[in-house]
Amino acid sequence: MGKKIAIANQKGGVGKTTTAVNLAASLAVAEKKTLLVDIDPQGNACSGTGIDKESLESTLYDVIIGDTPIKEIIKKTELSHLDIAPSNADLAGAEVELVGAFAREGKLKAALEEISDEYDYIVIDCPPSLGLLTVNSLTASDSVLIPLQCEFYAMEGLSQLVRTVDLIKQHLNPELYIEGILLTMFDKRNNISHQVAQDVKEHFEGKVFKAMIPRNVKLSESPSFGKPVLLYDIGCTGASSYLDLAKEIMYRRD
Amino acid sequence: MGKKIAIANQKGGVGKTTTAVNLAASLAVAEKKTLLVDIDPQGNACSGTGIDKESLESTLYDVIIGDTPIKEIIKKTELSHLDIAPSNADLAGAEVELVGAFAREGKLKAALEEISDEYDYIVIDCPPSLGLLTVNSLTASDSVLIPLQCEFYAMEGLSQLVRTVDLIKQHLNPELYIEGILLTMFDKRNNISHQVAQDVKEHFEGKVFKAMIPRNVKLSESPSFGKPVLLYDIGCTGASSYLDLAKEIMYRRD
Ligand SMILES: Nc1ncnc2c1ncn2[C@@H]1O[C@H](COP(=O)(O)OP(=O)(O)OP(=O)(O)O)[C@@H](O)[C@H]1O
Ligand SMILES: Nc1ncnc2c1ncn2[C@@H]1O[C@H](COP(=O)(O)OP(=O)(O)OP(=O)(O)O)[C@@H](O)[C@H]1O
Ligand SMILES: [Mg+2]
Ligand SMILES: [Mg+2]
Repeated sequence: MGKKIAIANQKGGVGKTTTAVNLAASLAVAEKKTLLVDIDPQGNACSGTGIDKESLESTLYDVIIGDTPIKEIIKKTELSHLDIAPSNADLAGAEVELVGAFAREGKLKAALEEISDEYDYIVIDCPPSLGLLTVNSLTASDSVLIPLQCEFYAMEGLSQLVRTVDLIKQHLNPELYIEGILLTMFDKRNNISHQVAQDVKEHFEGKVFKAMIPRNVKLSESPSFGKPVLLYDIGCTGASSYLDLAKEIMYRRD
Repeated sequence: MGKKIAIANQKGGVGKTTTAVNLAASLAVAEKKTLLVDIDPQGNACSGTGIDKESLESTLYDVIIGDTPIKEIIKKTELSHLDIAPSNADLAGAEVELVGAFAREGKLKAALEEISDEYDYIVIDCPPSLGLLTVNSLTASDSVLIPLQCEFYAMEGLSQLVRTVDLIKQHLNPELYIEGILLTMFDKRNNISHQVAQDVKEHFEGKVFKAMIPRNVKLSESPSFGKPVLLYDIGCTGASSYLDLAKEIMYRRD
């Protein structure tokens, strides 16, 4: 059974997609068979791995709302051990369509059961909300990784997210736990970065990853080339910090 | 009749709240009576203007889902010409509750009609999605201001947003137009910033504001003091660029 990790935070722009793409790529270069699931209608994880969203015949929309088996939508990427289950703007309608559906929170979980033995890790990139797409992801996952941008507004949403994870654990997925909180876009020149890092380590003792992602321009350039950062510039701090994160997660399992 | 401007973009973290708070504050110091409407369940615009979200008796949730008149939830801020209609996490349930409601897209428009003569400007801070809360805001507004972070992923979502604005214009609000595209977090040291700025000016000729918001640490520090940036550090480039934006919008009107 592959380990399923949801990358979630309702605050926007905190580095969910950057984390999902680069963690999945780092696990893949460590020869772990990895599936990246893009359940965000923006489809940024697709473009970050070089998939052309406009040319897709079927997407996660067809799996969640229709009855397409997830196997049929999975695409290969440039990395041999990394596959992706893609999305595009079609998925935007899914949240409203799911509201009246039967067992609406469990659609993704059911879809992933068919293929989870074929992967060591399944990484799910969530949209910036706590709606039904994120609820589906938390219901389908073993754990949730919370990227936290080192900014004031990002700190505000953390307790709401932790409350939502507890609710999902009580009613939909008793096994769910917090894999960890990942500090992102840390800028050692800014006071705010140091304040947020200190606050989080105090309030969530033991839950914060040792790996910390610095603000690094290569991380924002690599998606424009359709590549995870380790294929764009393996020597930069952005690439090494995500490799460190992957190691930390793999060591926990073995 | 006050001019109503929605600040919208489904991409997360592009500077919607920072723009809503600082544009509203800049209009208020120019002695324009301004209402800031926070329709994002994260309630960041509240904390950015010093409002304590946890102590609120009623919020925009009670206006949209219940029948509370918006007048009853409006709070004063530190600036004499700036009021705010606040939100907190209660609003998160509104999207699902609205799905089956009668005239669900027009709830905010109806609520604002009662008070729009009392203000010169009404600025609406939207959540990072194209769901019913953002649709309500676009239906209630005269125009939409699109903050665009100078990053690759942010460019991707722009055409989807413009399509949504067109749909709203066709079916719900024929008067709606694009007030402009505002470049945010522009970093002159990064190639990506220059590339995005050039691309947008080519594709959306005449729609891009002359005012451009630079990446400026004061803009990310001021919310932690509950103040718009012009009350935190009036001399910084963050403050002057939002004052420029307010002037550009006011001159169009007069
Ligand atoms: N460590 C970093 N250093 C520099 N830029 C970064 C870093 N992490 C992410 N970025 C950039 O910041 C922006 C926001 O990151 P990203 O899109 O991954 O966040 P997100 O949480 O997935 O956003 P959304 O809420 O819209 O899904 C992107 O343009 C990305 O390229
Ligand atoms: N020009 C700027 N320079 C530096 N930091 C900025 C700037 N604009 C915004 N920020 C910071 O970047 C982060 C994202 O901005 P903000 O929260 O306003 O975006 P948003 O679009 O409202 O996000 P969401 O999608 O979650 O609603 C915030 O922490 C904010 O303080
Ligand atoms: Mg994302
Ligand atoms: Mg915001």
